[in-house]
Amino acid sequence: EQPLISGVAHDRSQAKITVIGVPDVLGSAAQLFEAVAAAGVNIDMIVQNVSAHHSGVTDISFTLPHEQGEAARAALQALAAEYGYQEIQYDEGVGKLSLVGAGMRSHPGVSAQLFGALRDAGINIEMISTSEIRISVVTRSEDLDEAVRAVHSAFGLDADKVEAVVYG
Amino acid sequence: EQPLISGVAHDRSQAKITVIGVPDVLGSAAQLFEAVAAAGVNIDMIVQNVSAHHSGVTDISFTLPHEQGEAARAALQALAAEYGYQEIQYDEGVGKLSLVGAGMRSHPGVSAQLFGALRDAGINIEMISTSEIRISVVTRSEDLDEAVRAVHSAFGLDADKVEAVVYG
Ligand SMILES: C[C@@H](O)[C@H](N)C(=O)O
Ligand SMILES: C[C@@H](O)[C@H](N)C(=O)O
Repeated sequence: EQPLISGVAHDRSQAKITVIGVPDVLGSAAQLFEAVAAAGVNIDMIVQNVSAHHSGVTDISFTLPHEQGEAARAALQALAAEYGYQEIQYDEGVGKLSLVGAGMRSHPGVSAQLFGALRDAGINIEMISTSEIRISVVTRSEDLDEAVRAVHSAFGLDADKVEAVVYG
Repeated sequence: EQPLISGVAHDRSQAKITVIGVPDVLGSAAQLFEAVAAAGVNIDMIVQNVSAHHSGVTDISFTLPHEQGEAARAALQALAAEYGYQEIQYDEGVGKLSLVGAGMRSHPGVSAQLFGALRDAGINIEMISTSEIRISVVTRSEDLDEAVRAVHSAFGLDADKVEAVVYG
C-alpha cells in the first residue's frame, strides 16, 4: 500500500544542546538526563549515535524550549568535570521539521525523498531522528520556512490543508 | 497531567548499519538513502547527530531487517569511495526497545527513568532516538529481554497486559 503522508510539522521554539564526548559507559545517559530533569527542563528530541570504536565516547544531543536553555546548561556544567564531558554546545538557531505519516518503514524511498527535497532547496540537514510515523530533521531555523515549502511541494501536500502539529 | 506510558515495544529482527565519516555537506544524506532505497531496503530507525566542529563529517546509523543487510551494504560500498565515507559498520547483534506513551515531552523525568532502569539492570545504551510518543534505545540483542523486564518494572507496567507493538 502507499505510505500515508499526513503532513509536515515544524517547530522553531526549541534550542539544542549537544554534550560532546560523553563517556560511553553504563549509566552516563541516566546521569545526564536525571540532572536535566531535576532542573525541570522539558526534553523533546534526544539523539545519540554509537561511539566510534575505541573512542569510548559519544555525543548526546537534545532539544528543549529556548527559555529553559540556561537551566539545562547550568545542570550540565555542574556534571561536566566529574563525568568527563569534553564540551557542552548550546545552539539557539535550530529549527525542527517533521514529516508525519504512516507505513513509512515499508516505503524506503520516503526518507530519501525528504532528504532530497531539502538538498534541492539548498538546505543542510544537521540532525536526523526517526520513528515509524515521523521523520524529523534539524536545520537552521532561518531555513525552516523554505524547508517546509520544499517538503510540501515534494510530497504533493496542500500546504493550506495538511499543516498540522501532530505528535509522533 | 501524568505522562501516559502505554507500553514497551521490542524488536530483535533488525540489524544496524553505521556509515562512519559521512561528509556533512548538502545532499549527502539524500545520496545515501537514495542508494539504500534503490536496493529495496526497508529502513526503520535513522539516527544522525551533529558533526563535531571543524570535522566536516558525521556518522549516520540506521536499522533494517537482518535479511536486507547484504543488499544495503553492497549499495553503500558502491558509494563509499566516491562520497568519501570513512567506514561502513554492520552490526547484527542489536536489539531495539521503545517506551511508548503520550505527554512524555512535558515530563522530563521519563527519559531519565528509562535510562536509569537500564543502568540498574547493567545494560549499556548504544543509541537513542526519540519522538514525543516514543523513546527508543538500541542495546545488545542478548540484553533485550532483561531490558524489557527492567523497564516494565521501573514503570509499574503489567508485562502481561501492556506489551504491545505500537508504532511511533
Ligand atoms: C552514552 C550512554 O548512552 C551510555 N552508553 C549509557 O548507557 O548510559
Ligand atoms: C550529513 C548529512 O545529513 C548532510 N548534512 C546533508 O544535508 O545531507
